Amino acid sequence: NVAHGLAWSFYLGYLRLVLPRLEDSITSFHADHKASSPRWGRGSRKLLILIPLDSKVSHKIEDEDDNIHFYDNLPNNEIDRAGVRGRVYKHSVYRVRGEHGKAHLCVVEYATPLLTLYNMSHESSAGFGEPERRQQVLLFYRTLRDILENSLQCRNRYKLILLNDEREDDPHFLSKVILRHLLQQE
Amino acid sequence: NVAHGLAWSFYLGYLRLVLPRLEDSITSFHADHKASSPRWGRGSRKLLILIPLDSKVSHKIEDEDDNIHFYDNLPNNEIDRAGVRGRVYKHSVYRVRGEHGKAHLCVVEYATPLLTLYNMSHESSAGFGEPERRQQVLLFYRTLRDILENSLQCRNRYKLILLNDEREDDPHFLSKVILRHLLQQE
Ligand SMILES: Nc1nc(=O)c2ncn([C@@H]3O[C@@H]4COP(=O)(O)O[C@H]5[C@@H](O)[C@H](n6cnc7c(N)ncnc76)O[C@@H]5COP(=O)(O)O[C@@H]3[C@@H]4O)c2[nH]1
Repeated sequence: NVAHGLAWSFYLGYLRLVLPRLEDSITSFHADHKASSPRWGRGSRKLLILIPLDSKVSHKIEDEDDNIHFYDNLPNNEIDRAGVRGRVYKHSVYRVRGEHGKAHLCVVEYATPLLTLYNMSHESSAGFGEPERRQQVLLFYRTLRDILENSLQCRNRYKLILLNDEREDDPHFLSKVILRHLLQQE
Repeated sequence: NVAHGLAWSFYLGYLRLVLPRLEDSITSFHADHKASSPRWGRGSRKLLILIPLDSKVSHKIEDEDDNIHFYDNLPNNEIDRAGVRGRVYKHSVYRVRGEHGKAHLCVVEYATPLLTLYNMSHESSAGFGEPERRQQVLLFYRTLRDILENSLQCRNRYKLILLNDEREDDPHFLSKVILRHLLQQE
C-alpha cells in the first residue's frame, strides 16, 4: 500500500527531523521581524500541513486564495543526509487575512507526498489510477495521524488539515479553513 | 509494497526534477573551480546513486572510506514545491582516490529512501522487519531501474550502484566500486 509507506517516509525522513526545531526557528524569525510582523498567535507556532482529498497540490499557496500572501521563509536548517552535505530543510511563512480584515502569520505547506500520489495516478506503469487515489489519500492521512499521535518528539508541533473537495466554489475557502484552525488554538 | 512507492516517490519528487539540470550545474561548478580541480571524466557527469543491500546509509560518505573526501557542493537549485518557496535541491561532490594514487571528482549520494526502509524495519507499528527489508531494497532497485530506463528526461544522467554486503572487510571497498563505475564510462 503506497500511502502507508509514504506516510512513514514523510514522518521518518522529514517531520521527525524538522518539527522539534520549529519552535526555535519561529522564535528567531520573530526576533528578526519584530518591527513589521503581524500577530503570531499561539496556534501559529505549529506547522500546518494541508492534505487535499483530491491530491491537487499547489506549488504557491497564494495562487489558491487572494487572502493569502507569501511573507518570508524561516531560516534554513542544514542537515547532512545520506551523502548530501548540508541538505537544506525550510518552511515558508504566509500572511493570512480573515473576512474581518485582520491578518495572521502562520507556517503552512502541503503534504509533499500527495504530489507523488497525484503523479503516480497518471503514470500507467505505476500501478494505480484516479479511482484508487482518494482511498490512498485517506490512508495517508490516517496513517500519518496515528504515527504523529504516538511521536513524543512531534507532539503539539503540527496540525493536519484535511481539505475537502468542495473548495472549488468559494475563492476564500482555504484562508477560512486555515484561520479556523489557527484560532482554534488560542 | 513500500519499496514500489518509495521508488516512484524518489523519481517523481527528485530525480525527474534534478537530473535534467545536472549537466549545467557541473559545467558552472567546473568553471568556478578550474584552477584547483582534479579531472572530471566523462563518467563523472552523472549522479552516482548508491544502493546498499543492507540499507545502511551513511550521512557522510567520507566516513566509509578514507580514500574518499568531501570536495564541495554543486550550486543550489531552488524550486517552489507544495507551498515551500525556493526549496533547495543540491548535490555534493567527492574526490575519490584510487589505489594508484590518482584522484577523480564525482557527484555521489546514497538513495535517501533506503533510510526510510531501514528506519521502518525498526518501528514495530510500521509493519515490516529486518528479514523483509532486503527484499524491499531489491524491489526498490529494480523498480527504480525500470522507471529510469523509460525516462527520456533522465537518460544517461545517472548510474545506480547496488552495493553488496561483503563491504565490511575491505576499508577501500567503496572507493574501488565508485572508481570502477566512473572509469567504465570513459
Ligand atoms: N516539504 C518538504 N520539504 C523538504 O525539505 C522535504 N524533504 C523530504 N520531504 C518529504 O519527506 C519524505 C521523506 O523524504 P526523503 O528525503 O526520505 O525522500 C526524498 C528523497 O529521497 C528525495 N529528495 C527530495 N528532495 C531531496 C533533496 N533536496 N536532496 C536529496 N534527496 C531529495 O526524493 C524523495 C521524495 O521527496 P518528496 O516528494 O519531496 O517528499 C519527501 C518524502 O515524502 C520534504 N518535504
